[in-house]
Amino acid sequence: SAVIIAVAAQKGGVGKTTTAVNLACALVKFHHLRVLLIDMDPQGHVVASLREIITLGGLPLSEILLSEAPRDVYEAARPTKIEGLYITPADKRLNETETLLSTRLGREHILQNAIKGARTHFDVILIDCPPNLGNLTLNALVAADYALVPCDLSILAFEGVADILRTLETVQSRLHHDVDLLGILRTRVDVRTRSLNATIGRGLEESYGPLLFETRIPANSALTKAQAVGRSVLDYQARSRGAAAYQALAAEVLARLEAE
Amino acid sequence: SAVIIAVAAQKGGVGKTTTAVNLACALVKFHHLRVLLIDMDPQGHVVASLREIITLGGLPLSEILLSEAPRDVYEAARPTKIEGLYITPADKRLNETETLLSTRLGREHILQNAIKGARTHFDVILIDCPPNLGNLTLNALVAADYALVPCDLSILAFEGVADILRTLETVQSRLHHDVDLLGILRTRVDVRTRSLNATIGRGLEESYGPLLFETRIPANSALTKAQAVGRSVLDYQARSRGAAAYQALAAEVLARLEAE
Ligand SMILES: Nc1ncnc2c1ncn2[C@@H]1O[C@H](COP(=O)(O)OP(=O)(O)OP(=O)(O)O)[C@@H](O)[C@H]1O
Ligand SMILES: Nc1ncnc2c1ncn2[C@@H]1O[C@H](COP(=O)(O)OP(=O)(O)OP(=O)(O)O)[C@@H](O)[C@H]1O
Ligand SMILES: [Mg+2]
Ligand SMILES: [Mg+2]
Repeated sequence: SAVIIAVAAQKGGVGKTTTAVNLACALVKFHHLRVLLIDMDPQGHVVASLREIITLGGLPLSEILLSEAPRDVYEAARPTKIEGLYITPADKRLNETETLLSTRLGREHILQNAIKGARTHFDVILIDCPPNLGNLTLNALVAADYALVPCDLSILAFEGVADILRTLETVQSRLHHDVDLLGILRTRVDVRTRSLNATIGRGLEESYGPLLFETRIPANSALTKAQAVGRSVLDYQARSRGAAAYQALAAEVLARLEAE
Repeated sequence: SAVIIAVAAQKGGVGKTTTAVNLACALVKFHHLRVLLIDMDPQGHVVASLREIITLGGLPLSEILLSEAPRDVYEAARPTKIEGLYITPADKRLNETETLLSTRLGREHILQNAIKGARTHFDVILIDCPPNLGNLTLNALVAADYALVPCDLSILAFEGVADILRTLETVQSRLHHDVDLLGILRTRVDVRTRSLNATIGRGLEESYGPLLFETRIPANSALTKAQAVGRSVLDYQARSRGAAAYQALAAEVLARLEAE
């Protein structure tokens, strides 16, 4: 039965998609796991980031989430050129889905109930979330066993971490769903911005200490270039610092899961 | 009667808030205009970015938007330490407001009808939007005379520009509201990522040519540092490249408005 990890953060542009995509690819490439990458962001950036290796078609995710009859996200999973990596793409109707779910009974549990089949086919399921704490993100958190929270070294991203941790607590206490924080991931770390790194970095350590992953993702143009050509950085520029960092993150994620 | 500019882009982290904040401050500082900065992002990043100069309190924006009786955003405008600069802060209930507005008659026109009073008190009104094209952003676009669209030199931001331009067309054709594109602003331009700048930069020029502002905002740590201390960069580090760029943008914005 797959472990399910939601990659979530309220702040825009902190590297949720970059992390979901490259962590998934690292788990497949270096650990030979079967991984499903679900895109819960209506903007469809997972497919855009991996457009070189995915073939589209098949059932739209929105149809599965809005269906009254029981469906499973596995029905929308697409194979990719990477053996073991599958993607459930976002589709344009996910925007409406965010709104349409608001009036539905148990609106936060829709994905949770549509993921049971997929669990049996994969080792890890990663869910990329949009930059807000709306219905789609809530569904991801309620479907997930863990949340992985990327955070760049900016005051706004730092302050956003508290919001998502509060949301995790509410999911646990009010919806009685046991989703834990797998860790907070420092991203886009630029060696040139020493004072900022020091201030926000220290703030993160003081507030969250052991919750922080040891692995930090450096600012590395290989990551943006890989996204521009539609491939994972592990494919496109395997010897880059970005590739090395996501390889290290994959190992650290598995170690943390092992310890749980 | 104030000119109203919505600062909007679907992509997260492209510099909407940084632009709304520093453009507002440049218009006040160098052109002595009366400027109102409205925060339509539930995350309240405008106040976070200027927390050093704002005094909170007063009516919450959500109350004005959800009120059945006619209200005006001017009732929620707060003075700042900068003479001529006022801020209507976001509040926590804006998240609910996004949802609650969905069922309301004429849900895209709420802000438009609540901004008429404010128009008479200011020269320019800037509206910071969340990273999506939901009800809050739609309200900003329908209240606005112009949209200013920041875009960093990444494939996802570039592809997002087409979406917002399509949304502007729909607002014009379906809602019969005349909101024009003031321009597309290249942001976070890093001299070190030459090939990316070239590719995406060329893509922007080929697709949008004259719609692009001449001014490009460079990647400059002064902008992040200013945000971290809660002041505008024009205050905090007036001689930085970031400050110079937003000063140039203010002049270019006024020139374009003049030409209209
Ligand atoms: N470590 C890094 N080094 C360099 N560029 C990066 C890094 N991480 C992310 N980026 C770039 O920053 C931009 C934002 O990253 P990404 O889209 O993954 O963030 P996000 O949190 O998913 O954004 P959104 O909130 O819009 O979903 C992208 O252009 C991406 O290529
Ligand atoms: N030109 C720049 N140089 C350096 N840092 C910048 C620049 N523009 C923005 N930033 C930083 O990048 C991050 C994202 O910027 P900002 O929050 O303004 O974007 P946004 O589009 O408003 O994001 P969101 O989608 O979350 O609302 C912030 O930490 C900001 O300080
Ligand atoms: Mg994303
Ligand atoms: Mg913002």
